[in-house]
Amino acid sequence: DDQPVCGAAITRDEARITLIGLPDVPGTSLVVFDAIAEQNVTVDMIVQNVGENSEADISFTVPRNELDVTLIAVNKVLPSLGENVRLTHSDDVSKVSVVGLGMARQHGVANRMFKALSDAMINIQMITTSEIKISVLVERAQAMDALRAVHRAFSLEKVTCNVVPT
Amino acid sequence: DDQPVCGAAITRDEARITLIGLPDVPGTSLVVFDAIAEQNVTVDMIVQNVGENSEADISFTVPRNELDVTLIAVNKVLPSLGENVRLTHSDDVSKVSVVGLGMARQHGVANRMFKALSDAMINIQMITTSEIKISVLVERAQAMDALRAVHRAFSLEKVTCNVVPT
Ligand SMILES: C[C@@H](O)[C@H](N)C(=O)O
Ligand SMILES: C[C@@H](O)[C@H](N)C(=O)O
Repeated sequence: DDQPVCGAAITRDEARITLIGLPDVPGTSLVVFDAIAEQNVTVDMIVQNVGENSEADISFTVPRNELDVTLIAVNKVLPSLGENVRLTHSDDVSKVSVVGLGMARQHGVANRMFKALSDAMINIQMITTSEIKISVLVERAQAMDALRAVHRAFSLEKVTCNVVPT
Repeated sequence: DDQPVCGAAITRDEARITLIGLPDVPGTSLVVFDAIAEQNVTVDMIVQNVGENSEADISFTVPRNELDVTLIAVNKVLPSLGENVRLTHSDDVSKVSVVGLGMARQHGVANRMFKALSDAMINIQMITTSEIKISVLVERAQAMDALRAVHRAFSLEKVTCNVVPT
């Protein structure tokens, strides 16, 4: 399987919420996601990078049409999360992903994706990976260019997936 | 399928590298990952959260025994990434994941995982998700407790996966 990527996918209408300066202690992420679960919001990507000075940032994406209800739910618990915690959001983002069972064994799949996006002058806002999938968040206006760029980079007109690239 | 999670997995011996203050412009992530690809390092998790003030942080994990060769490769390109860029790392981390095809349709799977880790007083250092998998990075000393906690939370003694929880 010299073709590590078999498909690419796009989720056009996403919105992102970011909580900055969360206390980096056990239980904090539960408070955030309990507030959202009560609203029956469908969370897509969840990203947390390592924090510094005992604070961490968590971002997550939801369908664009669920942004308002999510902001209401999160703003309610914001005071209980800590006095330094800030919230930012954007409803102008899309997720672009590449999928492939062969990814875990091959070096450089991420490189090929990042090169495709770099050559197309597309800025990567968020990255999240699993063994069979790499997803990036980009500005919605650049999403179709991003999808076309990765499609070309992995010659996906010639390949099909037996993994559903959701 | 009222059982959204069918399995849990642990990667005990991981190391984490974080680049802080990267220029948040197209092409930056390519420079980082090109440097690593040359060394044939097996990158596992890649996490980038949204940046602020045109800077972003990227973390990635590698097998613990590949940390040294990775640090040498990244340190070589550090100057070309920008004068504010800092590098931190840890070789004391493990990845704990839950896997399940039903996750995408069910609300609150992340909550159940976060609750299990919170009740066990385990601090989450990094989070990355896909439609069928949630992975967290924890301190190695807490990794087995984390795995047991999620195993109990999702009653995994009664369930098996038809998705390989790598
Ligand atoms: C920031 C948040 O993830 C925290 N570390 C927790 O465990 O809940
Ligand atoms: C930070 C890095 O991801 C940058 N935004 C890029 O596109 O390469």
